[in-house]
Amino acid sequence: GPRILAVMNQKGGVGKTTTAVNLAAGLAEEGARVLLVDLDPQGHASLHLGLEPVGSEPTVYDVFRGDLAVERCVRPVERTLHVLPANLDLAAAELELVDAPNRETVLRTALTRHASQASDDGMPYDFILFDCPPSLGVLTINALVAATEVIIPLQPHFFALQGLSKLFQTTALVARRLNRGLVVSGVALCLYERGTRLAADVCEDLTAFLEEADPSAPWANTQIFSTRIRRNIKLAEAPSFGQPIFKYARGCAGAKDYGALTREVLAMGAEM
Amino acid sequence: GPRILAVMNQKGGVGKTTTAVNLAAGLAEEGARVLLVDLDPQGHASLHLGLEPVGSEPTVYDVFRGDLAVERCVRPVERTLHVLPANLDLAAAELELVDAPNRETVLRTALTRHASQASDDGMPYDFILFDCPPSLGVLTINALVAATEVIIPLQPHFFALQGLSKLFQTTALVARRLNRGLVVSGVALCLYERGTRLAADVCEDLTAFLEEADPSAPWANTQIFSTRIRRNIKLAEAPSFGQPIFKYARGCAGAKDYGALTREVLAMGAEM
Ligand SMILES: Nc1ncnc2c1ncn2[C@@H]1O[C@H](COP(=O)(O)OP(=O)(O)OP(=O)(O)O)[C@@H](O)[C@H]1O
Ligand SMILES: Nc1ncnc2c1ncn2[C@@H]1O[C@H](COP(=O)(O)OP(=O)(O)OP(=O)(O)O)[C@@H](O)[C@H]1O
Ligand SMILES: [Mg+2]
Ligand SMILES: [Mg+2]
Repeated sequence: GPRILAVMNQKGGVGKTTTAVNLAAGLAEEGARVLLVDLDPQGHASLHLGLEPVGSEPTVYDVFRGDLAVERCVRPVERTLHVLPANLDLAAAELELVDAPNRETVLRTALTRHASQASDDGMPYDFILFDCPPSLGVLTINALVAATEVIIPLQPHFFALQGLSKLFQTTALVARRLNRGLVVSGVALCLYERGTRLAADVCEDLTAFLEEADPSAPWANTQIFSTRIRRNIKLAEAPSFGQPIFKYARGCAGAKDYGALTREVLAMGAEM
Repeated sequence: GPRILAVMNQKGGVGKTTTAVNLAAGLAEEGARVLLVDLDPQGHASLHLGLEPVGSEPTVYDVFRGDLAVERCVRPVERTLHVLPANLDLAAAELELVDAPNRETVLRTALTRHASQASDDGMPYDFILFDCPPSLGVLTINALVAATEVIIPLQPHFFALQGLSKLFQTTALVARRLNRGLVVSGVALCLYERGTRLAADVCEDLTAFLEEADPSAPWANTQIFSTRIRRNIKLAEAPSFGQPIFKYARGCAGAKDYGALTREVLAMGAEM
């Protein structure tokens, strides 16, 4: 089946959306059939690819409500890059799901149905990516339950590891109770300031932290991607044009970095 | 009475803590008596000034519970810079306050009591600053209810203005129902990348946005501080030494910028 990647970190502004969007686009450029699911009521991943669903246009909220099937809500932005968009309506889902008995498995159920249907008459995906909001709430939990792997964008600043413990704790809980086999496949160092002591120190601390992992933990084999995503203003400009970096500024450092990260993610799959 | 500044933005990682800490320290250097209240369960402002309360050490959580008075929980880090620290215990307050009848005014009540007591036998403050968490939840609402002014750190990137509308909406609601006279005194452009088109464009959009304000809105007279806080790795290193920028690297660009911002904030007070 498809590799299903939850791009998550409860810390705000660390590069989740930039990574989810550009990794999805990079994988599509390499020939994979990709679905990007926007799970943030802020809708940044959708906006980043030129989608701003309004009024009665379908969004992932309709999927969470059980009103519409996934294929009714998906929008193609490229032939092999599809987006299941979000807008502020999704904020209501967090409240509505609180009392639902199956609140953590709604997304997985919807995607499973879509997969069984798509193999008959549609396009099954090779990759599904979730752009998670900056929280460990029910939307992120749905992503962890539906995913096969977790990718963690991390800005190598002082507070980065503090959030990581809590993130791992949540991942372990979901893995144990709802999704055996969930692994944290990689940490992507984002907004990387080369040549700084701080980035090097945090990277060292992260390496040590991962080395101490229990062999049965979901992060026992987590790799730190060798590609560092450097700070590059083009990456911050691309969303205002509704384009992935490869369309907006193909030759820039940001495109090179996300291209390299894409190839690392693909190579990982060969070993799985 | 003191000027009470809520440093807030629900967007994560935009410079709230860096601004709250260095503005508080800057004001103390200029001779003001300052209290910095950490309202984030992540406790970053506290850590930034070398405080990591553990076990039974008092924190702002004890104030929210009504168990301890403000003065029992405050820690001096300099003679005229005091901190009311936070740690992860504060996360419980968000849940516990949900059903409390006075849940939005707990902080204001506690600070009012402290002020009336301090003027007899202690140190009344000239400035009280709140470092808000990245959310519009009950902790931030308490800050808005207790504050006289709001300062908004903003990273001039594409999504910055989207969050601002929601922030202003919340501020207007609190002002109308719980805190008449609350104003948004200023927006501080943080993590500013000079010479980039993006920063200039967002700044232009922000200026236009503010000019269209209703004359009765809390942001009718909001100024954009002329000081831009430039990106400077020293500002990201200082928290790992538990020091404000003026102690860690007095001559660096980050210290110059926060010094300049401090003087702008003081000058504002002269006009109030
Ligand atoms: N490598 C980079 N270089 C320059 N700017 C970047 C880079 N990565 C991300 N940005 C910019 O930094 C900001 C935060 O990035 P992004 O939105 O991807 O983070 P996020 O983790 O998804 O945030 P949120 O928690 O709000 O969802 C955005 O304005 C983005 O355009
Ligand atoms: N001008 C700057 N130059 C370089 N690094 C900075 C600057 N301002 C803040 N930082 C760093 O960027 C990160 C985010 O800043 P900060 O913690 O102040 O944001 P925040 O809005 O308080 O985040 P949160 O939403 O998590 O509370 C921190 O690691 C901080 O040290
Ligand atoms: Mg995002
Ligand atoms: Mg903060």
